[in-house]
Amino acid sequence: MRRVIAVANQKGGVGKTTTVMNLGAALAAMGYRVVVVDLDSQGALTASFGYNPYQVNPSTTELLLQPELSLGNILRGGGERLDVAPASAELLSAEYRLLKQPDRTHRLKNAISAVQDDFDFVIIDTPPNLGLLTVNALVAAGELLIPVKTDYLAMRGVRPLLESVWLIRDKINPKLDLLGVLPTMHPPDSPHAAAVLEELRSVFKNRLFSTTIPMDEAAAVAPVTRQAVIDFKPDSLVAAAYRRLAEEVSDALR
Amino acid sequence: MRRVIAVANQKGGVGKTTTVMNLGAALAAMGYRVVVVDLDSQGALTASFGYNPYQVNPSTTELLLQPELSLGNILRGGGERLDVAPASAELLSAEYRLLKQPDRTHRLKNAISAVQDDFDFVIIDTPPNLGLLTVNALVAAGELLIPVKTDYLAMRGVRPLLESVWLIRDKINPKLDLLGVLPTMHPPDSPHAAAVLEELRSVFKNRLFSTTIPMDEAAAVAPVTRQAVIDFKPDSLVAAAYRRLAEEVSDALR
Ligand SMILES: Nc1ncnc2c1ncn2[C@@H]1O[C@H](COP(=O)(O)OP(=O)(O)OP(=O)(O)O)[C@@H](O)[C@H]1O
Ligand SMILES: Nc1ncnc2c1ncn2[C@@H]1O[C@H](COP(=O)(O)OP(=O)(O)OP(=O)(O)O)[C@@H](O)[C@H]1O
Ligand SMILES: [Mg+2]
Ligand SMILES: [Mg+2]
Repeated sequence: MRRVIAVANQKGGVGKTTTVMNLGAALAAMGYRVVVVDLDSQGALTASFGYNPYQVNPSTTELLLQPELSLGNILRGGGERLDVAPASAELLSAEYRLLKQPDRTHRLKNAISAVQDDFDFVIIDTPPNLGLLTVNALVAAGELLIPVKTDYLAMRGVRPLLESVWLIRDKINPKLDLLGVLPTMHPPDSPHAAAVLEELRSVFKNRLFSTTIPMDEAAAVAPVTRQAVIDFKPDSLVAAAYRRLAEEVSDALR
Repeated sequence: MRRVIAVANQKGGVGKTTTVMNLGAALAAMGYRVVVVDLDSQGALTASFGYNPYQVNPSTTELLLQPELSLGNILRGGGERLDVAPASAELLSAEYRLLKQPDRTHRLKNAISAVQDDFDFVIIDTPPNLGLLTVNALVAAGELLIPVKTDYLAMRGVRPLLESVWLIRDKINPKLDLLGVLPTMHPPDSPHAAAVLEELRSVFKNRLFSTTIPMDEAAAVAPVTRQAVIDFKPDSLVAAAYRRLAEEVSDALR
């Protein structure tokens, strides 16, 4: 299989971290070997697995700044068949230090290539901007998954994101494909959200996942328990949705 | 009065833009003269007033790159006693171009100082990161308002934000004060959210606004209509909450 998936959207709070955590855990539960990579200096993914972004070392900061390190050198346990490449808070200053490096956009890609045969999926969480860290994810990835909360302000950000992505595809990474747009945090009883979902469906057609991730408190509570919601509350609506998403992703990339 | 308020939180999707829009509109409705400033290249605040971040010129991009411009030169109408300093999509590249300038952290402060006497409040929306644009807002401001969605991942970001803020206060802007932490997007029936709110109350004490902004679909729909929610649906729970917030802010700064 050997797929590298970037999960990105410069709009904040749309469920990027939650999707990386739970898609990763659900694919691992299906039997795949998965690595999730945290490229956000806030370290929400790292903290959701119980690691401390203020102490963890080595992290993706060292991975990006020290070309002799490979992804395998920084992995931590995340569950059965699931490993985590944690972020440290210093990742922010790493971004500035990388600006002067000629291979600044390819650091992550090079770090992953050495171990890619050991895993079926590498899934990368990104910060809410299109800076150098997110560009590293888009250069390293073969697939892009875009979570979009079903509301107007989140929807308006997708077109500019895709414009930047096609630029990266034309100039640096011709292999990058849109895996799909994922509706997230969808409230069950909101006419506005339903209208946004319809709009996404008519614009993205078969590029919109058939799975919609519902708004479900269990998703917000799970990180407190250091578990993916598919383990914390397996019978919740959101857990079922992420399991369906994992099926869709595995079928699409077979 | 003449207050400059930065609304900031590097965590994405916590209600920064919604708070700037509605606090601004509610203070204008109370009779104050207000300017809201958009420093996010996504231009959510700009679009919420009906302006197009891909076409608007001059914008905060020109304001930051051309020191001879002052805030007054770029203002657009936003309603009675309410003006908008719109953002353009180029703001992102402006951030890189500013890096080399010696006065890069003070550009906004200098642009505002020329017109500060003409307005009672200047309220600044920031992107979901602590980059140079947000630093400009924190240097220009006398007050900081931090919106925090009442969930675990949003809560964990407040301490690192405050650490960066106190650094800016010590090194660059000794006048910067914490106006308050504002609980936002609070669902009425979630034990988790209620627990987070309690935690915020015990940590921030009188620095937590007594107003809590409820989760209310009207807030997500209002930007589609190019209106603040206090005008779009004045009898909604969220409109009432933002009116109460405006009272609290005006009382605190009298
Ligand atoms: N399906 C859901 N139902 C309810 N809450 C959710 C759901 N998905 C995510 N959340 C909560 O909403 C908040 C935003 O989600 P998350 O942090 O995953 O978004 P993000 O896009 O990674 O944010 P950022 O842009 O800050 O990185 C989190 O507190 C999360 O726990
Ligand atoms: N009280 C509320 N109830 C329901 N929805 C809300 C509320 N406040 C904001 N929203 C919606 O939630 C989303 C996030 O809010 P908003 O865009 O204001 O956050 P932000 O912090 O500015 O995000 P970003 O980090 O991307 O700049 C928006 O779609 C907004 O319409
Ligand atoms: Mg995240
Ligand atoms: Mg915003």
